[in-house]
Amino acid sequence: MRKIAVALSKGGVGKTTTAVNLAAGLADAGRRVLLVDLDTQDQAARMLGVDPAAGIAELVAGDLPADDALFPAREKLTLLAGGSSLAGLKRIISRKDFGGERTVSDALTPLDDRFDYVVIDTAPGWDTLAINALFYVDEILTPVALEVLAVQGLLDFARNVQSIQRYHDRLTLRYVLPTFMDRRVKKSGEILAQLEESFGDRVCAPIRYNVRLSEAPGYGQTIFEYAPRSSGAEDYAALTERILYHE
Amino acid sequence: MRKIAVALSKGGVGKTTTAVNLAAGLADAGRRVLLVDLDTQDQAARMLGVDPAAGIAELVAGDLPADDALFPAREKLTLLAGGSSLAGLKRIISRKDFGGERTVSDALTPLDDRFDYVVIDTAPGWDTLAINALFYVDEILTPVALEVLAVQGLLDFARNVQSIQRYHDRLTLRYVLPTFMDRRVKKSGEILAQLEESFGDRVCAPIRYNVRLSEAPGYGQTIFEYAPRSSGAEDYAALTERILYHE
Ligand SMILES: Nc1ncnc2c1ncn2[C@@H]1O[C@H](COP(=O)(O)OP(=O)(O)OP(=O)(O)O)[C@@H](O)[C@H]1O
Ligand SMILES: Nc1ncnc2c1ncn2[C@@H]1O[C@H](COP(=O)(O)OP(=O)(O)OP(=O)(O)O)[C@@H](O)[C@H]1O
Ligand SMILES: [Mg+2]
Ligand SMILES: [Mg+2]
Repeated sequence: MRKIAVALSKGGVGKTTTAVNLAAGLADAGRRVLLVDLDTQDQAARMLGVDPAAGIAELVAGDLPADDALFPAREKLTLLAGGSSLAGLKRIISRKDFGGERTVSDALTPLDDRFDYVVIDTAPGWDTLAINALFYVDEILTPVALEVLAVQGLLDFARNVQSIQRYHDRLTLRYVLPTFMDRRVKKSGEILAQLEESFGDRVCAPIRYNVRLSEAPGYGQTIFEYAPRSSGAEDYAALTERILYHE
Repeated sequence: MRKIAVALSKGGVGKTTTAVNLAAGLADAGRRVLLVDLDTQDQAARMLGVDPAAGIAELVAGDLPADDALFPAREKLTLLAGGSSLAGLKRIISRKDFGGERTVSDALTPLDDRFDYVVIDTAPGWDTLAINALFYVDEILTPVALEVLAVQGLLDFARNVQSIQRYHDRLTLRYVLPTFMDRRVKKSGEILAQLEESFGDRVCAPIRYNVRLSEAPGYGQTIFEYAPRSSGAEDYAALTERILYHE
């Protein structure tokens, strides 16, 4: 059972796009996948074109048994949705005197034997839910736009992760995924080289800028359903292969 | 004295790029401007190429008098920086039993007579600091990338703002600024038309996709300093004119 958080505090780098399309790619390859949305924006459900009545906040609060919170979004792809009720979950966690960082882990661990992969989409920023995700997973996949501000954000984020590793030593920033790669832009290539220098073989083959990726959410479809022959589908299939390779 | 928050919960839509370049544009026009960074990412300081030792968190906590927390970043442009110490500020606010939402307002109001404009850069997400900003300002400027997920984020955000207006009736979502406009992409034009239909004359002239805007932060310069003849400089000069027009 592999647990992967898709996380970077910098906003708009392709976290949700990556979490949803990777989860779909792994499910298409026959793995049993749980996609957890820890963002109040609730965009994973929108990208999949589904509208679950409940999700992770209701599961953690004990309002619902797991079977009612889990939503079958696609064959072999189950969604535990996010949404505005997560704000309440954040308050519950911040009022705990100890162990608040393990709240999500305590709620998800009983589901471990049902899935081969758990993929978690996190919100931008460094908030209590993102920290909760990092105490639950073993692997982090960080999408990073090939832009100066995003790379600076990555260096800050890697430092923050180190402070968590002191309390959770299995956690590793395993994959750095360059996104919005645009060969027309000289800077893209330069920044990619910088990433490879700092993060070595953790750097995955980049996801190219592909307008189909920004259109698919409007139809509630994954990139594989919306534009199976697009560069976006190709690049996310390659990412899926890379993740499966390490099984 | 005008107080403007640059805000949208969706990440990566151009909030910091807009806050910094608008603040610089207003300062170049001779106004006394305070730029406040309410994001733990601390990117406003990086974009201006400065490294203040303290900022808004130290001001609110009472550790420093205003004169030591305010940083002269450019002529007529003063910065009150953000950074990781804001996480402590969030904790202070969430432990208050009442009035937490006015913490930033209480700290900034004594500075009102020193400035003509206060521009606040907010973090992605809907957190206690973003809410604090909305209780302080009268006007919201919302940058929104011309993409499906960002526009959905805007509709959610506008709903959240309404719940604050019940307690702060002068607050108005005054400007909607389309960003990343790329005439090569058919979708851009379609989404722009949708925005104009929903938000009418609040929609500003769009900021075009311009690689110079993503390069300037690497040199610690505003777009007016880095590439004064670029489309990015033109578009942010036009935005500045629009804001000044309403004085
Ligand atoms: N490779 C790509 N090519 C083109 N558009 C993309 C690509 N990846 C993502 N997008 C689009 O860019 C925007 C940002 O992506 P996304 O929402 O996945 O980022 P995020 O990191 O999850 O944002 P947030 O910080 O708000 O959670 C979306 O509109 C998405 O459709
Ligand atoms: N019009 C534009 N053309 C090209 N690049 C842009 C444009 N506006 C912003 N950028 C770049 O896009 C990225 C996102 O912009 P920015 O960081 O300002 O967004 P943000 O909303 O502040 O993000 P966050 O949600 O993380 O705070 C940055 O790398 C920035 O340099
Ligand atoms: Mg997201
Ligand atoms: Mg920002």
